[in-house]
Amino acid sequence: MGEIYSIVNQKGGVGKTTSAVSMAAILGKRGNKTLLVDLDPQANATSGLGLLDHRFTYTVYDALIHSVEASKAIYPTVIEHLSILAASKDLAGAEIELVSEFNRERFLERSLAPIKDQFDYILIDCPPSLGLLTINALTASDWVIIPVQAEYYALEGLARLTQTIDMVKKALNPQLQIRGIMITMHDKRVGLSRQVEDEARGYFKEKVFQTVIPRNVKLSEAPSFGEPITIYDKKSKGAKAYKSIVKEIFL
Amino acid sequence: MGEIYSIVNQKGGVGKTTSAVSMAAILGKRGNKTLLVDLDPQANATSGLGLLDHRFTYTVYDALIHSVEASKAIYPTVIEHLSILAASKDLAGAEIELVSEFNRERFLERSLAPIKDQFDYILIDCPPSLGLLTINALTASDWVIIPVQAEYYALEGLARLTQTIDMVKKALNPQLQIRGIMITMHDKRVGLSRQVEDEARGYFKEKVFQTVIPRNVKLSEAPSFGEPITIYDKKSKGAKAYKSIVKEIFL
Ligand SMILES: Nc1ncnc2c1ncn2[C@@H]1O[C@H](COP(=O)(O)OP(=O)(O)OP(=O)(O)O)[C@@H](O)[C@H]1O
Ligand SMILES: Nc1ncnc2c1ncn2[C@@H]1O[C@H](COP(=O)(O)OP(=O)(O)OP(=O)(O)O)[C@@H](O)[C@H]1O
Ligand SMILES: [Mg+2]
Ligand SMILES: [Mg+2]
Repeated sequence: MGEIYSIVNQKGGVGKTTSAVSMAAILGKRGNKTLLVDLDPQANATSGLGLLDHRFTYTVYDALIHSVEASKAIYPTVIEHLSILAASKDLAGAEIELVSEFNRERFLERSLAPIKDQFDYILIDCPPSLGLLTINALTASDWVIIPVQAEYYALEGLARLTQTIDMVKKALNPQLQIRGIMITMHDKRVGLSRQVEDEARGYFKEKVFQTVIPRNVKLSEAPSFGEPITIYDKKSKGAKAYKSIVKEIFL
Repeated sequence: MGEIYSIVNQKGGVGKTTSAVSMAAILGKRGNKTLLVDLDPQANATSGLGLLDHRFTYTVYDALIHSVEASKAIYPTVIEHLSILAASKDLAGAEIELVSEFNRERFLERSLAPIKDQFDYILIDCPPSLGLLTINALTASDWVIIPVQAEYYALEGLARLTQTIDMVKKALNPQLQIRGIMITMHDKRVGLSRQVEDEARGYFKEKVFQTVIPRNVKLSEAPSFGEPITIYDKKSKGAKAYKSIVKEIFL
């Protein structure tokens, strides 16, 4: 019950939000009770599910900083079994506010604990950094999924990311494990894409998922309609790839 | 002398580093004494100029946190008049270390002050966040350049970014101004690209540069060779677009 997955990579624009929203929508649609936690002050996962201009009474910021029960900041989405712990802009202040608190790494873990067993899966969309919000996500999680864009810069940060995961595992959360590496925005026609995939498989071996997410313009169009890819265009290459990777990751 | 430009957008993967490295290389090549400051713990600008495995005695972290003279952390690059204030991974700790310091927003300004007049232009590549490193960059700068990827999520964060710039202007740096908005990774064949461009021009009017940077695979290949686009493929669409935008921005 309630397995928690963090979607993490400090490199920006690698497909963390797109992966979190797409996978959460597929899990919800197949009947798994799923919670998507938007832990990014950009609140892209919240708007990717069509809740951009929603007037939230409470958000994940209140659950983290003002000890409001997380259940009060959880909202239904357009997908039956999918709920979201929504983000808003004030989350940007949370990192600085957490710095001087005791147990500053465990605020999210504490706020998810009372609700964890109401869900089959909890996915956490993280901001592009290894700051306290991402550390909170890693401390609260069972698994980590690492999206890697099929581009050069995306490979460079992986050593630092895996080091940070090891540090969290040793100091804060012994059961944390890397579930796998997901290659995103892969373009068969581009040599660099194939090269990055080969290097990732060479280095991380079977930890790299078999399914590769292709670059697919439908995936970048979907958020402008506030819809996950499974609603916007369920027959697209992007939707098919995410369905296949969900089968690989979530048994 | 020594005009300082910050390249800022908290949205990840919008082309901040690619723009900073490309523009700095073009300025250097045309004879302007140029300094590129890598203020991102990912150190992508440093590796984009071929200095990834370089053993730096000092980096921008030492200049910020240990008051080492910035000139000691400045290194030459493959381009004659271009130098880099290099970054390393330890910069990741700087944000937390700065939080409890007095005048925590002015550390970069203070470290650039003694060297500012040795250059015609100083460009600062920022991380994908609005935390203390980016605030330090804005406080030290005369101008801000905002790369916006021609995708939906990239438009959403602009209101928060311009609010933050206004706040820095009022509280910390009255002469700070937005130099302009640069549309990046634009693909003429994709409707979403045209839509994002139209919305950006509708909202920001003449602040959006005329030159649009197209999506061009050569730009994503260049960093894997540690070369700026002007060396990797100076006849590419990407190189031509950056040359044209440099003429628009830097008189
Ligand atoms: N497979 C894909 N094909 C085409 N476009 C994609 C794909 N995946 C994501 N995108 C688009 O690329 C951009 C970056 O993706 P996304 O915002 O999901 O990345 P992110 O890692 O969450 O970014 P950030 O670091 O800012 O949080 C978005 O505009 C998104 O719509
Ligand atoms: N015009 C372009 N055409 C094609 N690819 C591009 C273009 N501009 C940048 N890229 C590629 O897109 C990716 C993101 O660009 P870049 O790393 O410069 O963005 P960034 O805003 O600096 O990211 P971060 O938020 O992580 O600092 C990189 O792999 C880069 O090589
Ligand atoms: Mg995101
Ligand atoms: Mg960058």
